[in-house]
Amino acid sequence: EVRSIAILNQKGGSGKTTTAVNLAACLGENGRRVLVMDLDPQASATDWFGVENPGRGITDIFVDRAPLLELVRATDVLGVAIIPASAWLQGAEKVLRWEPKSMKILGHYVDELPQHQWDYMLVDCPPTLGLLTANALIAVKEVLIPVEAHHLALPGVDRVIASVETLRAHLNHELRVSTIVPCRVDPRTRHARRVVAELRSRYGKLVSQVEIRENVRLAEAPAHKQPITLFDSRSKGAKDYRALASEIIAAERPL
Amino acid sequence: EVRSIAILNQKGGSGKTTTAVNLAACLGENGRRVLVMDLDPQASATDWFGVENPGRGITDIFVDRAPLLELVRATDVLGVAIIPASAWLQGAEKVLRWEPKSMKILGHYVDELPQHQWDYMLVDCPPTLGLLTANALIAVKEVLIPVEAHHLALPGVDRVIASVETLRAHLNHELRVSTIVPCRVDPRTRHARRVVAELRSRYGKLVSQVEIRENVRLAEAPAHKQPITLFDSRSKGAKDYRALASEIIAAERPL
Ligand SMILES: Nc1ncnc2c1ncn2[C@@H]1O[C@H](COP(=O)(O)OP(=O)(O)OP(=O)(O)O)[C@@H](O)[C@H]1O
Ligand SMILES: Nc1ncnc2c1ncn2[C@@H]1O[C@H](COP(=O)(O)OP(=O)(O)OP(=O)(O)O)[C@@H](O)[C@H]1O
Ligand SMILES: [Mg+2]
Ligand SMILES: [Mg+2]
Repeated sequence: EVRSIAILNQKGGSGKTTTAVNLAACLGENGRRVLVMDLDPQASATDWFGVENPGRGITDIFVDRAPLLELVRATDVLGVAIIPASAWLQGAEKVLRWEPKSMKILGHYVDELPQHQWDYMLVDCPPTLGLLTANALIAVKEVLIPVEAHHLALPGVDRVIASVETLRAHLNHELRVSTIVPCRVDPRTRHARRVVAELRSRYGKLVSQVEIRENVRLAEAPAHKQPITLFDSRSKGAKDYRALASEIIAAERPL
Repeated sequence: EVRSIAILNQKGGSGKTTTAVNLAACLGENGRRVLVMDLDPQASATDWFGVENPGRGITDIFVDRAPLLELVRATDVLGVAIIPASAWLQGAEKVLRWEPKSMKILGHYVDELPQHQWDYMLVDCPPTLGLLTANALIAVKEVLIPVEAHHLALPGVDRVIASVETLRAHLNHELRVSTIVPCRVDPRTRHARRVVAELRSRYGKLVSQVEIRENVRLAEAPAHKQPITLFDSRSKGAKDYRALASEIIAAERPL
């Protein structure tokens, strides 16, 4: 069965896309087959994988009802495929109305995907708690919350957890937050260490052991259209995301 | 007449809130009276100014049609007042429909504000190009776009400019992008310098002379509920935002 994880935080710049792309690559290095679903009209993950001409990408399932399988694109990254996003997604949020059936569209299509083709599905969400994000939360079973190690990022975590809880109660009983990942941790600053300590004290075991350190190589990698594992395999960024992938794999349920 | 500026970028974590709060404080130091309007359901600017119990804040104009003046709160910061946001704003985006009249609500209320009470109105926007942001763009005359000095931030600038142009053409002929501000510039990295050079080559005079450098004091200030001018007046963050304020004041039209 596919392990489906939404990467979610309405706080902007928390490291969602950087985590989606690099965690996917590290899981792929470990022999896992990963489907990345880009649900953000900004299409940062799509650009990062160098997808040319995504057309309307995943917008098609909201507008034309195309099957997801037809939208899957290969990438140059071992084990990783992508369902691209595009700016057209912005329009999907405008035409859909806020009602349960609009929130369940993605879930229907995800349920029709062949279960044996991928081990992981990672959904990169936009920085909102809007309709696209709601669709992600109904389509997946787990939520990974990346959190920038800064004070302004702290209140948003409770808000995500509350949204997850609301959706779990009413529309997706299997949904749970599985990991909170401290990101962009600048180990030289007391501020970052304090924020991470605050996360650990507040959320306990939900917080990953691994912390993703601030590393400019992670910011440079997108310009080269490569995940960190290919762009700079020895960087701190690569080490940290590999360690995160190991931690996530260790949480896989035995068959 | 109030100089009204929307601080906008749908790319998350580009420095919108950090710019709204600290630019307001620096303008206030210069004897300008500044009204900050927090239009983000995350209410980061509201929290930063230490506003207790904002209630529904600015949501009231979308839902109950309360006059803006009744929502204004004083702050401890010289020259600065705030119209707070709250998580209720999330609900406003759900109930409003995407049509011109829903996009003009904020503008009507802003037009009714007393013109002599403030010199500047800065609107802190959420990381979206949704209904709240559209309301901001119809209510103001200028747009300031903060841009993080990283590759992933680059495509978003064109998207903001295109949205501004669409709104200018159809719904607000006075609207224009007045400044693009490079933010979180880490001067030690070539990457940041390259991204800033790319911004200058692409957008020319729209890009501010001043670049806001990465400075952990700016990330710490919100925890102390103080703008950088009060939290650490000698920091690079304070110097850079003061320089930005001077540049913005220099662009004021003579009476
Ligand atoms: N560990 C890191 N070290 C250095 N830079 C990083 C790191 N993680 C992310 N970044 C950079 O920080 C910025 C924000 O990261 P990213 O775009 O992944 O966040 P996001 O949550 O997806 O943003 P959005 O809310 O806009 O979707 C990007 O410019 C990215 O390159
Ligand atoms: N020049 C800077 N130096 C250090 N940290 C900064 C700087 N500017 C912003 N930050 C930090 O970067 C993060 C993102 O900044 P900020 O919240 O202002 O961006 P934003 O565009 O308002 O985000 P959102 O899209 O969520 O509204 C915050 O944690 C903030 O404290
Ligand atoms: Mg992203
Ligand atoms: Mg903000």
